[in-house]
Amino acid sequence: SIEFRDVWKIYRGNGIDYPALRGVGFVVEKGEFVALQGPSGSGKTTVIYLAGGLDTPTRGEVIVNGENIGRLSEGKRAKWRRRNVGIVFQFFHLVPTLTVLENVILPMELAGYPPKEKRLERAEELLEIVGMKDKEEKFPNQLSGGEQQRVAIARALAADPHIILADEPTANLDTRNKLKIIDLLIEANRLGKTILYTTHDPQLASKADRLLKIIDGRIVSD
Amino acid sequence: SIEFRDVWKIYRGNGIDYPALRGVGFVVEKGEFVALQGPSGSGKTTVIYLAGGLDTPTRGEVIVNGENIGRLSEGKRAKWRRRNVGIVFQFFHLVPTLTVLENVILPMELAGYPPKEKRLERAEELLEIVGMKDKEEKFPNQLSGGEQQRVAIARALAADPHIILADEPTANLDTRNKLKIIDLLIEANRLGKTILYTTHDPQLASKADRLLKIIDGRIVSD
Ligand SMILES: Nc1ncnc2c1ncn2[C@@H]1O[C@H](COP(=O)(O)OP(=O)(O)OP(=O)(O)O)[C@@H](O)[C@H]1O
Ligand SMILES: Nc1ncnc2c1ncn2[C@@H]1O[C@H](COP(=O)(O)OP(=O)(O)OP(=O)(O)O)[C@@H](O)[C@H]1O
Ligand SMILES: [Mg+2]
Ligand SMILES: [Mg+2]
Repeated sequence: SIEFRDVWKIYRGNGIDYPALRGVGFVVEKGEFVALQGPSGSGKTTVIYLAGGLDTPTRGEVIVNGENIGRLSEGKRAKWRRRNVGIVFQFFHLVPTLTVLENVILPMELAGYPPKEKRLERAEELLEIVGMKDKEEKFPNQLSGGEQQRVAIARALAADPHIILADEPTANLDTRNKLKIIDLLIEANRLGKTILYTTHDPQLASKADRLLKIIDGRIVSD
Repeated sequence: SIEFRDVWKIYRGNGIDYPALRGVGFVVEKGEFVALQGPSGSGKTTVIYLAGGLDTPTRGEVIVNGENIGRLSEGKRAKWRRRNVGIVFQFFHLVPTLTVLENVILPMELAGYPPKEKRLERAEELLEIVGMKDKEEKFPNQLSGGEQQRVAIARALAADPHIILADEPTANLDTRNKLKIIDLLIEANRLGKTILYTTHDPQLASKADRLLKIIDGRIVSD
């Protein structure tokens, strides 16, 4: 499960403090499929970053599968992340010096799962599902926006994590590719994965078990 | 007007040639509002890059307002671009070391238009329209995805160019912000601007005078 307890995130920049999250509280139960919706700038990416241990709250607690990850050191959070979480970043963040195939294999090497001899096959299978197997030898700078997004989704699923955090996973996709990704997420959830995703797309939002709405850093409905 | 005549674009990478555009031909007349739609990886961003003189065709001609821009040198194309074109990139490409306000003023300084004493006022006005005036002192890395996109749109309109090229201008926006941007583009077109934009969003596509469909680097319907 993913639990936020009165979480504040205050960004300090140019001498002013900007509260991106102001007392956010919610629980996503194990195996739930939950959408997080809200206007541009409302705090969705910040929630994803905190839930994935990529950043820590200024105040409050982020507790994932019973572990208070906001309290862990940077190194421990990175280790925790490798074994527990797959993240689809809003702007992909593929490793520029690795090919598409290598980008999808990397999480498996870091997690030590699945066993070595199965990794190539799993990476090929995921790339096939997202329609990117024919471009597996390309580098990220040789891909279109939507192609990078699809590789990022395959990568997030690679090490078969318990939790999937996806930040606008279909924003750069045409309808056909979008439906493929929606089906993939639904299937992963059916297999028991806990999924928290943000989206501005009503079609994707409608697939969720529950909709969390966020405005100006506060959850307004649940 | 924007005219593509039998345009091929072949990317050479890792020893293989990849034809992103295969004989693309179309004309967007002066003052038209045209959408370019197609699957992920079909060549839309490549068309935008060539129409904006950011890259040159491998074969064929790109003629904008009577000028064969594919034949110009890199320096001449940059100069031509400053005075004629505003571009909204798919992934924004804001200047990281400039504030929001400075990013919007920069195109006016490069174009030498409008006159110096009017630039601040125009930048503030555009940022107000896209709902970003309260964040004008922030840097791009302190903004959310949708906020960066809105700044990128204000920047593309800043020097009042004749031609606006927009690559998925609403992909990272919630419905309310999306409608603001759609209205802004429609208004710019009403004032006589030629607009070519790509989108996966049916609502935005429906506003166009004409829909160009591209699949695997070829225009399939016009
Ligand atoms: N530098 C490059 N080297 C090799 N291939 C490239 C390069 N840049 C783009 N491509 C390929 O050219 C094709 C067209 O890319 P383009 O970015 O124009 O697609 P797009 O229609 O904008 O897609 P999307 O909707 O995903 O943004 C893609 O299949 C991509 O893999
Ligand atoms: N490093 C930072 N410094 C200052 N403010 C920041 C920083 N990062 C984000 N913010 C602010 O925090 C707020 C929340 O940002 P966040 O990226 O979480 O929004 P979002 O809901 O994901 O928006 P979008 O739908 O546009 O992607 C925004 O108003 C943004 O300006
Ligand atoms: Mg975001
Ligand atoms: Mg593109």
